[in-house]
Amino acid sequence: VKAMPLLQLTAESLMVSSEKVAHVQLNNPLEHALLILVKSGYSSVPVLDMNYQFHGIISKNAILNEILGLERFEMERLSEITVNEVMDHKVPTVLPSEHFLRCLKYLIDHPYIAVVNKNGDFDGILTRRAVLKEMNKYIHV
Amino acid sequence: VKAMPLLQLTAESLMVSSEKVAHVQLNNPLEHALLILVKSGYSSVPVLDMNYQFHGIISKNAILNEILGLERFEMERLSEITVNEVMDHKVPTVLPSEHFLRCLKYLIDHPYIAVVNKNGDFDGILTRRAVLKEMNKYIHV
Ligand SMILES: Nc1ncnc2c1ncn2[C@@H]1O[C@@H]2COP(=O)(O)O[C@H]3[C@@H](O)[C@H](n4cnc5c(N)ncnc54)O[C@@H]3COP(=O)(O)O[C@H]2[C@H]1O
Ligand SMILES: Nc1ncnc2c1ncn2[C@@H]1O[C@@H]2COP(=O)(O)O[C@H]3[C@@H](O)[C@H](n4cnc5c(N)ncnc54)O[C@@H]3COP(=O)(O)O[C@H]2[C@H]1O
Repeated sequence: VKAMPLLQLTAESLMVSSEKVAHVQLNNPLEHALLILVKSGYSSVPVLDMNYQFHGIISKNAILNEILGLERFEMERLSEITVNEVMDHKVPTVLPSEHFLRCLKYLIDHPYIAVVNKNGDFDGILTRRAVLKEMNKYIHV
Repeated sequence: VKAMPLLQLTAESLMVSSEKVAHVQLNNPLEHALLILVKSGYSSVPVLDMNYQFHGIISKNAILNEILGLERFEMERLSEITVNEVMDHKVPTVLPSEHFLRCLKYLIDHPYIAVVNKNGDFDGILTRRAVLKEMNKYIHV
């Protein structure tokens, strides 16, 4: 096992930067959010406001759960409900300078975490894939 | 960084065993598969046959993509199409005895991998969460 330069890495050094991250807006109707999620293929994406501030995440599962009625999926409700009403507001975020190894703890239970600077601006996301890829480099088989 | 007993771990030692894994059958209609995926909350689950042999995986995204028409999601088609027609048949699997570190390479691009024995029987899944949790134990901050 090679010595771990992992110890010097930060969230910023491994993150997918914001311009490459699919996202939706707080006040978008669920219909729009579901289309973005299906077209991009992602299970969940960040929710931002007009000023690029991070507010939480929205998933296909949250949307589908919301419209699942007793006998069918009530698709007509998608245009009546906004992202803000269904999204998960309570997700952890990290600063760009956060230590890679502290991020690892969050990624145990979250497929990705938002990287948000001190002013609340959204800088990008740190994904499990990026961390696993980095780990794999340091532990050669 | 502690010495890595990771080197002795196998897929079997870290997997979620089959009785705890939500799954669908090859010949189920998509309607049934979508309900299992929404009720369980999982993005994708394994597809098995009557003899508990592994055939691939099915995701919410594959189902929603299939029924996405020009103007709306054509939900009425869910009862006409089977899992077999939409699932991903070409996913990697590992043997229960497979080395943990070789599984790591697969998990870079797959959120989980199926653990399948030499006879093709489904034993369980190895998830990114289990691997990250194990890694975190060995690299203390
Ligand atoms: N278009 C694509 N091309 C190549 N591989 C793809 C892919 N879509 C998904 N994957 C693979 O599947 C994993 C799970 O994706 P999922 O959409 O469930 O979960 C994703 C998604 O919810 C979010 N995510 C990743 N990249 C994103 C982006 N550019 N924009 C918005 N959200 C993103 O972060 C989660 C974890 O991502 P991670 O990369 O660790 O892990 C990804 C990646 O390994
Ligand atoms: N009910 C729940 N309770 C607690 N945490 C939950 C959860 N559902 C999801 N998560 C968390 O979200 C991650 C992504 O779940 P996802 O459903 O996209 O992606 C999942 C899902 O597609 C599949 N999976 C995991 N456990 C499963 C099970 N018991 N049956 C069937 N599929 C499972 O493996 C993927 C990776 O799982 P992993 O555990 O690494 O990562 C999970 C886990 O950290």
